[in-house]
Amino acid sequence: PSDGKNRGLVDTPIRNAIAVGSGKGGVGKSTIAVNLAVALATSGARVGLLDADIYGPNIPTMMGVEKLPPPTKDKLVPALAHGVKVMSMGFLVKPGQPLIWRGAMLHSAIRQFLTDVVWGELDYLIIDLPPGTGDAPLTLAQSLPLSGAILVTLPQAVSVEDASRGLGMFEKLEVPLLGVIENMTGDVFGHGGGEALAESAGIPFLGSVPMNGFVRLAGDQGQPALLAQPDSDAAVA
Amino acid sequence: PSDGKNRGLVDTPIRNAIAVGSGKGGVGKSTIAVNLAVALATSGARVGLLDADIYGPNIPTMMGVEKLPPPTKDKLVPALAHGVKVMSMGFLVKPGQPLIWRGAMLHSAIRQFLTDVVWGELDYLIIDLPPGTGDAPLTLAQSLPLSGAILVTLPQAVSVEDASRGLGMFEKLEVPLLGVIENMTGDVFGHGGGEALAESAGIPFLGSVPMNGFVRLAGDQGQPALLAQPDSDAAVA
Ligand SMILES: Nc1ncnc2c1ncn2[C@@H]1O[C@H](COP(=O)(O)OP(=O)(O)O)[C@@H](O)[C@H]1O
Ligand SMILES: Nc1ncnc2c1ncn2[C@@H]1O[C@H](COP(=O)(O)OP(=O)(O)O)[C@@H](O)[C@H]1O
Repeated sequence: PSDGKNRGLVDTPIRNAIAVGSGKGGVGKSTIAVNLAVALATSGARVGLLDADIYGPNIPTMMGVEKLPPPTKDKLVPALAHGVKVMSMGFLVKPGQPLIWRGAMLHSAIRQFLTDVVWGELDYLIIDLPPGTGDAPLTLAQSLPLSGAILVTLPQAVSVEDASRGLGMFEKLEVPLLGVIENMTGDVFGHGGGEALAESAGIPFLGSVPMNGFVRLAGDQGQPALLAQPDSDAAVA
Repeated sequence: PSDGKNRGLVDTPIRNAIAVGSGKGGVGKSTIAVNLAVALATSGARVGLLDADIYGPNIPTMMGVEKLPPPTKDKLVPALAHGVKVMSMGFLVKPGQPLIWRGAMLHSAIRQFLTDVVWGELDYLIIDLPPGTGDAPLTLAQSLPLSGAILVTLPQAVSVEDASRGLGMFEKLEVPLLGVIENMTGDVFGHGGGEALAESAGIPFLGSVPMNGFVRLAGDQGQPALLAQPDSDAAVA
């Protein structure tokens, strides 16, 4: 693109940018990103949460916040929920409104979420990635020095298959891998797939979160699981 | 693109092309597409199954087939499994190999799956869509007269939120909606969300499939649930 704005690293006062990704959809990326952001904010850090899933922005629902504050003259102001600054395409389109955009539009939307939002100084920016290994993660890795990525997977074979593609992508983009979280362990999806993936790739296994109806309910109601039941084993992981 | 190949409707002997989509990932699109294709083939129809999820191609695993037959001089030949012709990016890349492609590459890969594969005469082509409302469904709808789309959702709020974006996309692209299937009903994800979506959109509710560990196992082992336990309520839906 000729305007020069679309290429290269953006200049933002963010100390650590951490991507939460997978490869497969519906494995709990948004749930883990929301709980991680809230846990970091509760411990006193200045935290932002960016929903980079432009086609399926669920973060506003999971954080229980519907609207953005009024913008400044030329920038968007993130919403504030549970002590975390939040930005998502979900705030900018009507509920149920599909964004039937090709990849190039995705690229510029993500750049604008980094350059045209008043994030202020942040200790952490947690980025909820969409499923797949396409435009969104590629644009992010080229725009921001990602300090690390967390890989989320379900334990069963097809999820681990896609998670290993996500892992391969982070390696190719030279993003350090912080570790693997195995989610929804239990009778239906089994357990152990995520741990085996971490071992075979030589990266830390950060633990597993059992399948728990309460986690799902917390996401639907916008009250992150961590806050509602601090001691439950799902929250601790 | 200047070569003219990339635009407009392709000319293929396919009587009905049916897309299985959602909006959200991990809701069971591949599982429903596989079982639908096998059910149609078992009833005697000539059926193809196209895995349009280029970034997360799980169809080969779920159909228990790893390799393609040798190509002809200039076209790919689909694999044959359970009486269904199958084509997927999963056959063309090494396991765990990520495709870090921008949208434009996705567009041409999907076009080639329609023009450069020896499908032969088909009564049905079942197309497993990726999550989201981006390049893949857009390219398909512009390349092939889709006779209909089936929307798959989990019953909980965040899934229904993304499914309604998928629904909005099909309406915008003027693809007739055959109905909604609600998957993984039970204690964790609840039930009723899919039925309510179908009712509010005025489209048929095709039924619900309970959360059932056996369905997951069948997918991991490449033996579609329908074949292994024909009478189970999951297969009937
Ligand atoms: N451990 C868990 N137990 C039960 N439900 C879960 C768990 N983790 C996530 N969920 C639910 O599963 C659904 C998918 O999770 P989500 O975070 O949206 O995944 P992704 O971001 O990968 O698409 C959501 O409804 C969420 O509340
Ligand atoms: N009714 C069900 N009960 C239990 N597991 C299911 C059910 N439907 C699908 N699954 C499993 O859930 C996972 C996600 O399903 P998949 O078909 O890959 O979804 P999508 O194509 O939407 O990403 C797979 O491991 C699949 O075997």
